Amino acid sequence: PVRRAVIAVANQKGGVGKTTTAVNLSYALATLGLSVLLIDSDPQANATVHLGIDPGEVETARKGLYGVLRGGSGFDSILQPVCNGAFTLAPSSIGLAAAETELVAEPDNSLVLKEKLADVRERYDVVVIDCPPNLGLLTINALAASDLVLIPVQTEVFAGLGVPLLMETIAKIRRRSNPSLNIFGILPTMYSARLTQDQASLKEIQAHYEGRTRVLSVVPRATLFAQASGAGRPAIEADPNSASVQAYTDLAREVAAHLIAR
Amino acid sequence: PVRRAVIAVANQKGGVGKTTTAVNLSYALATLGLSVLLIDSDPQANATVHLGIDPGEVETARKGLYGVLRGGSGFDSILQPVCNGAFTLAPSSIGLAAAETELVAEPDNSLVLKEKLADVRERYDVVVIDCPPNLGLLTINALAASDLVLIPVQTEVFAGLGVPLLMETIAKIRRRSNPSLNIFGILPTMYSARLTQDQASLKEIQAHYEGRTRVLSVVPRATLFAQASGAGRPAIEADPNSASVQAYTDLAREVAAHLIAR
Ligand SMILES: Nc1ncnc2c1ncn2[C@@H]1O[C@H](COP(=O)(O)OP(=O)(O)OP(=O)(O)O)[C@@H](O)[C@H]1O
Ligand SMILES: Nc1ncnc2c1ncn2[C@@H]1O[C@H](COP(=O)(O)OP(=O)(O)OP(=O)(O)O)[C@@H](O)[C@H]1O
Ligand SMILES: [Mg+2]
Ligand SMILES: [Mg+2]
Repeated sequence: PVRRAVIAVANQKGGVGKTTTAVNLSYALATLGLSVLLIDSDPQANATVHLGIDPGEVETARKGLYGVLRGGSGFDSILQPVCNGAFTLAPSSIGLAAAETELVAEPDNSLVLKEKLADVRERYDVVVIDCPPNLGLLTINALAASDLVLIPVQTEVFAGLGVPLLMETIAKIRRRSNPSLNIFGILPTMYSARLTQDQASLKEIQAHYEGRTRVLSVVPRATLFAQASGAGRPAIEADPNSASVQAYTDLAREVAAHLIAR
Repeated sequence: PVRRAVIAVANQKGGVGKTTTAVNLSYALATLGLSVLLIDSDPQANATVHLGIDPGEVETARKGLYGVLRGGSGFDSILQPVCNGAFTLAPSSIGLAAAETELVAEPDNSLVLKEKLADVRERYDVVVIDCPPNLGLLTINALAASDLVLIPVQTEVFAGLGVPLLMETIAKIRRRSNPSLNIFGILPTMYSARLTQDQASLKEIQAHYEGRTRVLSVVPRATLFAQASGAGRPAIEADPNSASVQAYTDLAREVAAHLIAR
């Protein structure tokens, strides 16, 4: 039987490929036949835009994640099919920014997303959560609601500097509210194979995590990714056979294998 | 006479070149003979690392911006010379993250940085503030303390999506606490001249802001930037004659011209 899992895509550093990973992994898992929910937990709503949905309309209709975390709505009222029904999106909009401060006063404020997600999570084999570039309450809620954390890291000097702090945060949540939280792995992103410094950074990542944490297939830097997001679709949907997206196909297979194995 | 200015380098989107811009602009202005203070207002302390200073040591010594915003220290107690004394850095460390929530309860919580900066700002022709990838209280404090805002934007699809919200935030601060706050300009970053989509995105940026906001010289994508930050120095210090850093030299000249003109 395939067990279910909630996977947070997290790294507080900006622009490392969290959204691109969340969107392409969701689609790749759906292609394998799994039912997938992607939660856009970033007020900047890049995943929502990336899938062709207008966050302005989500905001006007009050059909975004904010309504679920603060407005008393259930997830059912905001879910939308995306990629021709391949998977489901819980979209975000700018109003979600208010949740960061409003949640501060809430009791057990790290567990609000987990509570609301409980209503719908058994419909999905995998729930993927796209996190914002910080370790605020939205990221904390995502981690507290998750079984696994996927950490995209650019193959660049200093790209990994924030990872120890993220791991420390994960360890605290594991000790306090979520004993089953585990790191699925480090995903090297935006790799330019011809650049010496990228090669050196990749070796450093592989050496550093060897034996401690999976280091997953490397996502190459490729123009396909921005082109596809410009067209409101995942790169892997736009060009499934491109070598540029192979790492996301591999990643989905590793996730699926992990779900079957455990 | 050269008037003084405080310039916030802001964009809530992650990884768009804020830190790289803050560091290289500071050095370039210093090379023109101006006295410069760079304030690292990001708990991730990338600017601090970029200039060869260890944020861990800053944290242990409690000599970071957090001490100034929350700990009752003055800026004088944390300032450090960088780039062989070319300019001055007010470093950050991870403890600064606590300021985001602690400042919530503070009266006039958007004006704490401005208040503390008043003690030292007249020593400097230019104060540059590196902001984190969000519109939280640290960014708000930077904007409320500034005369000018510099907005780096990648030449990529969707890169400009967050700019209207940033401009809205700036407009609110201008109406409320800071009537002299102005946008200095949009700085296109990480431009790959050979990529059609970068060319299209750049044209779009130029067309969109034409007549409304300066669009500054384009910063090309170049390996020099990561190499230099890896060596703990600005790219423009490492290789001042490289074509890759010309845009930062131009930017410094535009800022200097603006200071003389107004
Ligand atoms: N492998 C890749 N090759 C080329 N461009 C990429 C790749 N992955 C992502 N990008 C582009 O880089 C930019 C940043 O990626 P993305 O938005 O996924 O990062 P992020 O970590 O979610 O950013 P943020 O911290 O702002 O949420 C986007 O414009 C995206 O299209
Ligand atoms: N022109 C450029 N060419 C190549 N790489 C660049 C360029 N500018 C910046 N970079 C690299 O891109 C990455 C992101 O840049 P930077 O840290 O300056 O962005 P940022 O907006 O400050 O990010 P954050 O939102 O996380 O604070 C860094 O690794 C940096 O070295
Ligand atoms: Mg993102
Ligand atoms: Mg930065």
